[in-house]
Amino acid sequence: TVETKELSKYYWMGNEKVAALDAVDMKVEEGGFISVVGPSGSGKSTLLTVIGCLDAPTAGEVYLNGTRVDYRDKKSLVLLRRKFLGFVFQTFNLIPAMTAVENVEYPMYFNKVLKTKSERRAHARKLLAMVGLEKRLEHLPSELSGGEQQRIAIARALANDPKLILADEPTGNLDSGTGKSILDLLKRLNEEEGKNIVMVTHDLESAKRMGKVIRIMDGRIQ
Amino acid sequence: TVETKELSKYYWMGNEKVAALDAVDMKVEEGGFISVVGPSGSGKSTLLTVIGCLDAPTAGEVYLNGTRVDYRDKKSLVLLRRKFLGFVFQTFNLIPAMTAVENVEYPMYFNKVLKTKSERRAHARKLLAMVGLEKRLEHLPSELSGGEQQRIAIARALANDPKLILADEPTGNLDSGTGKSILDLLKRLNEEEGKNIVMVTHDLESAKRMGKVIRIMDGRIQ
Ligand SMILES: Nc1ncnc2c1ncn2[C@@H]1O[C@H](COP(=O)(O)OP(=O)(O)OP(=O)(O)O)[C@@H](O)[C@H]1O
Ligand SMILES: Nc1ncnc2c1ncn2[C@@H]1O[C@H](COP(=O)(O)OP(=O)(O)OP(=O)(O)O)[C@@H](O)[C@H]1O
Ligand SMILES: [Mg+2]
Ligand SMILES: [Mg+2]
Repeated sequence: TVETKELSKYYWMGNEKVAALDAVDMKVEEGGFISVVGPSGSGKSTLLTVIGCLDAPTAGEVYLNGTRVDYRDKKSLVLLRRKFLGFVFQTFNLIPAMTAVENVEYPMYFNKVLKTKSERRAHARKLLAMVGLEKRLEHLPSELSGGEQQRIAIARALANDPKLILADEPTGNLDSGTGKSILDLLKRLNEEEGKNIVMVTHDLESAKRMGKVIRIMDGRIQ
Repeated sequence: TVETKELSKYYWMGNEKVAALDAVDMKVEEGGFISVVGPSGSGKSTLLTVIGCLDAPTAGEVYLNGTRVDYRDKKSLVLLRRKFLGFVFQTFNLIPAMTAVENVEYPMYFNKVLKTKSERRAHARKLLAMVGLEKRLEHLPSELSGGEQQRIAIARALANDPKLILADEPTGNLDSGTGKSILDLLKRLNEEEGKNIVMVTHDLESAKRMGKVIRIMDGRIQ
């Protein structure tokens, strides 16, 4: 369902070339759960943002559901993301002026699957309860702890019932107990609902429990 | 060197009261290293920001070096922080328009200890090398990975050679190898330079290795 071929992303700082991704070949099978581990700065977030159509590669190709992604066709990228992808950002990227429940509802307006306001609100509340935040619905991001913001970002990624979830260090700000419940949630979405998941994590033990683990170093798969 | 008495911080959301801190008594001895652990939302960041004079408590007192902190005297708070404290934020809080090395130099202007530009730049470069970022000096925060931004935040907290370091989950975005080098750095600053450290972490194993561990839950010390 996700495949990359020779995927590369280079940055030029003056004369120096930074290889964030260097000819990466990887594949996520239908219903697969892949964890990506590697040192800080090794290219994990870059891999996720390129697969997630949020950033264009310098070279190489990405195939989603067998179709090659055309990064020049901005409209198609927006539609792909809306219908198909859920993204949990490493730095959350919540909308500061919206409450927790509004942040989770927000993607639902564009998807037009749930037709009424009350349906969308009920779905958002259910998602926030799944990540343990039922008591924080009306808080703004600035009125929430780091781990609570991270969990809103996770709930929001699930808002449109995506086929592919790209989660960038979804437990980085969570204690082990809360982190485990999030991982259990992801595992359940994968095993019971067949969602494809690519998760970046620094927690190698948890990664091994979830499925296949690929390692990346200096932009290259090991 | 740090002491809190009945320290409390309450928020009112409509009629509901959120107790972020509830009558917290704690003490950091001279040259102490204290780790604070607890579930997401339990009050750890609130404890650090109040001790760090960045936020006023609702009730109770904070003593730094035996002197009670007066939260109404804004000027004294600024001076205290500048001379005495180094703060690593959970969400980094880097200045987006400044490069890595500029972000680390920035606090040094106000402290007036290093008198020349070249002294400040040399010190900033040394601090960034200590956190493994000598090759990223000229990158903006947006041109850096999450863990690299976190490490700039750590280097910046050390810029004015503070007596008290307050580190909010300083390894949350780091792989175990890089995280260990950061913890070794903090341990060395504590043991060889006598710096006082209060570190919030979700990594209980590392916390135990560093020194005393206090647990917080629902705003209360266990
Ligand atoms: N401005 C605010 N208004 C209302 N509630 C708030 C506000 N700021 C924080 N809170 C609440 O206070 C509690 C403690 O927050 P704090 O940031 O200290 O938690 P934490 O222990 O650092 O959590 P984490 O491990 O997730 O970072 C949280 O439940 C949060 O929702
Ligand atoms: N816009 C940019 N310009 C130059 N270099 C960049 C840019 N964005 C990222 N990089 C570099 O690319 C490398 C990979 O970044 P990436 O964010 O993918 O790392 P990561 O594996 O997610 O790290 P972490 O675990 O710290 O989050 C980093 O070394 C970073 O400095
Ligand atoms: Mg990253
Ligand atoms: Mg916190």
